[in-house]
Amino acid sequence: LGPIISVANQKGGVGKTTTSINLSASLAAMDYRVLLIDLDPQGNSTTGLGVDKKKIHGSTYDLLLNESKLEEIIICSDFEGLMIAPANVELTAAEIELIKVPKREWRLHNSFTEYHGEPFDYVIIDCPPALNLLTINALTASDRVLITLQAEFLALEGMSQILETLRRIRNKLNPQLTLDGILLTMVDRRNRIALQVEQEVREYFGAQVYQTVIPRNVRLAEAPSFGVPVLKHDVRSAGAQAYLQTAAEMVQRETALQEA
Amino acid sequence: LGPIISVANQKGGVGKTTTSINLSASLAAMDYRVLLIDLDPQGNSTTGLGVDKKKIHGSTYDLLLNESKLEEIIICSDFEGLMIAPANVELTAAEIELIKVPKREWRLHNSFTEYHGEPFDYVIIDCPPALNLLTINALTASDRVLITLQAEFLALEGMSQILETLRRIRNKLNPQLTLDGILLTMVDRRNRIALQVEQEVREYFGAQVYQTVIPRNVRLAEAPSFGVPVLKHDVRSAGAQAYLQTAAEMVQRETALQEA
Ligand SMILES: Nc1ncnc2c1ncn2[C@@H]1O[C@H](COP(=O)(O)OP(=O)(O)OP(=O)(O)O)[C@@H](O)[C@H]1O
Ligand SMILES: Nc1ncnc2c1ncn2[C@@H]1O[C@H](COP(=O)(O)OP(=O)(O)OP(=O)(O)O)[C@@H](O)[C@H]1O
Ligand SMILES: [Mg+2]
Ligand SMILES: [Mg+2]
Repeated sequence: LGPIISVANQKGGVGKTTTSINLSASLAAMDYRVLLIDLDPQGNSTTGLGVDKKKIHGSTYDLLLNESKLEEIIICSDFEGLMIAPANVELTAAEIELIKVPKREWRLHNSFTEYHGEPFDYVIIDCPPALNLLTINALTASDRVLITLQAEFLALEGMSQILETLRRIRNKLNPQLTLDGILLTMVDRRNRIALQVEQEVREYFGAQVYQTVIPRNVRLAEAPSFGVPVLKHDVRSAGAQAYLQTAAEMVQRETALQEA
Repeated sequence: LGPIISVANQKGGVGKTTTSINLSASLAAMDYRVLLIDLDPQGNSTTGLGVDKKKIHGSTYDLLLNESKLEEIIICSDFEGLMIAPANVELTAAEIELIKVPKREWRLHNSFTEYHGEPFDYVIIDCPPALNLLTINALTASDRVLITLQAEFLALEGMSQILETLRRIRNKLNPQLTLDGILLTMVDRRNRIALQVEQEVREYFGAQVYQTVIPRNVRLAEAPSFGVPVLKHDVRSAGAQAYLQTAAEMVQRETALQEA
């Protein structure tokens, strides 16, 4: 399995699912083989890729609690090169049921180490809006974390909490976990707050902030209702172009790191 | 204590905090005494009312886990008639710590029944974006639930989960819990999806949907950065007027119910 990247932020509605789906599809469009893991009980990544939650024979709940193998639950999406480990509402119960399980933070990590299916160049994990055992499982299993940050005051306020959680995970559970970067989402440059947030974030976090910014773009909100990534819904849209650029920047940041 | 109303939806970023703060302030502006309970570890309602989370001497965490009394943690906001039970990041640990506690779903309910402080006409509870033990505590302690629904496809998808949870809470924990209503938020009527969602919701839920709709309005996103409700930030704005109207409609719906 290639680099495992969690898309996380406990603040709700900041573009985690939209980024997980469209970044994954953009990487697949660049001919990488990508696996998207839906770890949110809402199952928005699953629906957003057109998968019927009632027809799946296995889900990420089974991975964490029923000893299912990753190769048993992975299914194809309609988008070439992109596979998904789907989620459904059963995952809501996982939080309480995991408490009693030994090594409960390592369940997802272990399912990756025991994986013997086809290789993937990238694994992207869509996290729920909480710093709970599901998100902790994702962070413990990941190489990198991508934080999606909505350009709003309340979202900026939550940054200290997610960064504190990363510090704790790195100390106790996963020393090689690094920050992949911070991606600004739903940015409407006509809005004073958005400009202010972008400026503050770039001053404070510097090169950790992606140059690419995702604009507020109605095509991104429409695409999930058709069950397709925005690349299929409207590839010329500002939203689609921004995610293609984000994927290219992610790959370029990796190469720059390796050469450093 | 007057009617206890939870503002809930497991979908993130759908206006729960914005509604909790501005509905509470609007009811206070109508000369009702209002208590706002922040039950989200992000503490956005606490910050949105200008309270410094580091300076509070008690929080809703202490209510659920340290046997503190409600009257010990309630503090004044700058807005006349509006008090708040603040939250801080300690609440993140409450989920896991509550599991071992007997009658863990009843902690908030019990703190309301043991309350002997000044009377309130309304209690509003701001819930986190999850169907976890914090939200279950809120629903078990409530008379009514207000569901804020963002006019977007992914948010509509999540309605079945929250309605299923309400059914279960009503059966097992709180038989008198009723749906106060569904409030459409962040509605941009120029956007095709928003019109479609509004039409579908009104067809399906009928009179349970508030006539008042909250428009997307930048003043609502600005107000928390000044630590005040939008009524104080810009009372003439479309956002402020919509929440004043929502408060009036809530009171009117109550009166209509009582006469029925
Ligand atoms: N750049 C954008 N422009 C316009 N709409 C967007 C954009 N990004 C996301 N959206 C819409 O905003 C809403 C929230 O986005 P999304 O569901 O991806 O956030 P999330 O962080 O995954 O939410 P949750 O915390 O509930 O998991 C969705 O309805 C989505 O379609
Ligand atoms: N009607 C509106 N117009 C414009 N911006 C809004 C509106 N309502 C909320 N917002 C902004 O959208 C963001 C999400 O709203 P809010 O934080 O109230 O949602 P929430 O459901 O409480 O989120 P969470 O799930 O993280 O608790 C915030 O930045 C808020 O300021
Ligand atoms: Mg999501
Ligand atoms: Mg909130």
